[in-house]
Amino acid sequence: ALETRALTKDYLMGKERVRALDAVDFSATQGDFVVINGPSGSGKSTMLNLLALIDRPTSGEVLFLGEPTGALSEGGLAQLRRDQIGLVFQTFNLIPVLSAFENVEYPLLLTRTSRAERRRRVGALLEVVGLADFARRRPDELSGGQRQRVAVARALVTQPRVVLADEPTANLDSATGRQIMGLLQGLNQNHCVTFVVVTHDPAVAEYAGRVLAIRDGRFDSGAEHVDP
Amino acid sequence: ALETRALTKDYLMGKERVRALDAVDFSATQGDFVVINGPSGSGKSTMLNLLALIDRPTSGEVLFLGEPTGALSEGGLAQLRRDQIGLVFQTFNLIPVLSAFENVEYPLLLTRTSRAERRRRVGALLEVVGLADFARRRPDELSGGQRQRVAVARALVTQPRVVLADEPTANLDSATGRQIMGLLQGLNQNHCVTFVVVTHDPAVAEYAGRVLAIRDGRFDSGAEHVDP
Ligand SMILES: Nc1ncnc2c1ncn2[C@@H]1O[C@H](COP(=O)(O)OP(=O)(O)OP(=O)(O)O)[C@@H](O)[C@H]1O
Ligand SMILES: Nc1ncnc2c1ncn2[C@@H]1O[C@H](COP(=O)(O)OP(=O)(O)OP(=O)(O)O)[C@@H](O)[C@H]1O
Ligand SMILES: [Mg+2]
Ligand SMILES: [Mg+2]
Repeated sequence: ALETRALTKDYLMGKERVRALDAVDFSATQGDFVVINGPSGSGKSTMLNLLALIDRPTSGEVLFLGEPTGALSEGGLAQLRRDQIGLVFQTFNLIPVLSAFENVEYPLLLTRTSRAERRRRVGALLEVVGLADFARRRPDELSGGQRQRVAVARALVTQPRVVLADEPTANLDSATGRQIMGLLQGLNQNHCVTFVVVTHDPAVAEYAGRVLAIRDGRFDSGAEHVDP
Repeated sequence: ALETRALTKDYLMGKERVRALDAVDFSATQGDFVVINGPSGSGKSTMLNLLALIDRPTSGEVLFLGEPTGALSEGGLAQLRRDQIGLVFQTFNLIPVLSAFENVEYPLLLTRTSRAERRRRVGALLEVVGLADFARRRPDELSGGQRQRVAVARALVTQPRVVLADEPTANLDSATGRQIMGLLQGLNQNHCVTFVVVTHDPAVAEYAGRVLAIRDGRFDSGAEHVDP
């Protein structure tokens, strides 16, 4: 479903070049549940942003469903992002002037989904992340963990084939975190949704089929382990 | 050092009243290390913001070093916040146009600290949170965990008597999280700094002298435990 070849990302700050990802080869087949962990600053969010097609590599390729994305136009990339990918950002990135309901609904406005169907899906997702009574609240009227759950719901509302989640439980207590992971696991096991989850939380890693360790922009090839 | 009496905070949204904290009695003596945990939305950040004097209660009192803060003017509150309190926000709240160095230095600009002393302190703190080489980076050039560590360094730079930290390790891998907690523990044990730390991370709770559980805006009186 997702593949990278020699994926490299450099940030340039004046004369200094920071190599955030260094020639990374990665692959996930449809229905995989991959967890990526590693130290702060090791390249996890950079990797996820490249997989999510919201950033472009310095060199190397990202292949989505077998197709090299480097060749796509902005419009082609936008369509993939809109229809196939759900992304939970490390800093949530909710729209401050919209309610929780409107934030979750937002990605559907770019698709051909009827208003009734949007309401049904948004309502169901707010329910399943425990925020049914919070639909009208704006982000500044929500706790940190409540905002995080709105971000998770938003990532799922277009029923994407691939969900990329950056620390989806960092601001959640363990019971709420388990509810969220149960939701993701259900989508993975019942609907074959592919997951790539960045996390420091060992409890999250237990849901994974594979765990990859990243350090200084490279995956530890010795560190992968697979649950059969 | 810190005390609350019948502390209550309501948020009003139109006709709806949300009681985020319900008549909370709390106290910490100088040198205490208190951890507060509890479910998402249970009132932890609300409690911390009231203790930090950046929000005012609906009813009840916050006493700082024995003095009721409700009677203080805005100027009096500002002085306490500036001189006595260090606060790590759940969402960091770094200033985007300033570098990491300038963000950490910022609270000192409101005090009578010489430029040389500011440079010494900021340099030492960036070093001890592992960001010595990142001084010139702006927040958008830092990873999530790097921003979190800048926020921690900033909370400590005025050498406050009381440090209030909202999820200070949520975005950190466990090794970096332990470094940060070691730093806080050192300040607590060697300099008698009082800590109130909100966290979901069980590893953080191990550094505490007391752990309090909060639920629906109230502390579980049965849940407190003390390490002698
Ligand atoms: N401005 C506001 N208006 C209305 N309700 C609010 C507002 N701010 C917070 N709340 C509500 O107050 C309750 C307590 O919020 P608080 O941020 O203290 O929770 P928390 O324990 O820190 O949660 P988390 O672990 O998710 O960070 C939550 O239910 C939240 O929705
Ligand atoms: N715009 C930028 N300019 C320069 N360097 C950057 C920029 N963005 C990120 N970096 C650097 O790239 C490296 C990788 O960052 P990334 O955000 O991918 O790390 P991460 O593994 O997600 O870390 P964390 O666990 O702290 O969230 C870090 O050292 C970071 O400082
Ligand atoms: Mg990150
Ligand atoms: Mg909070």
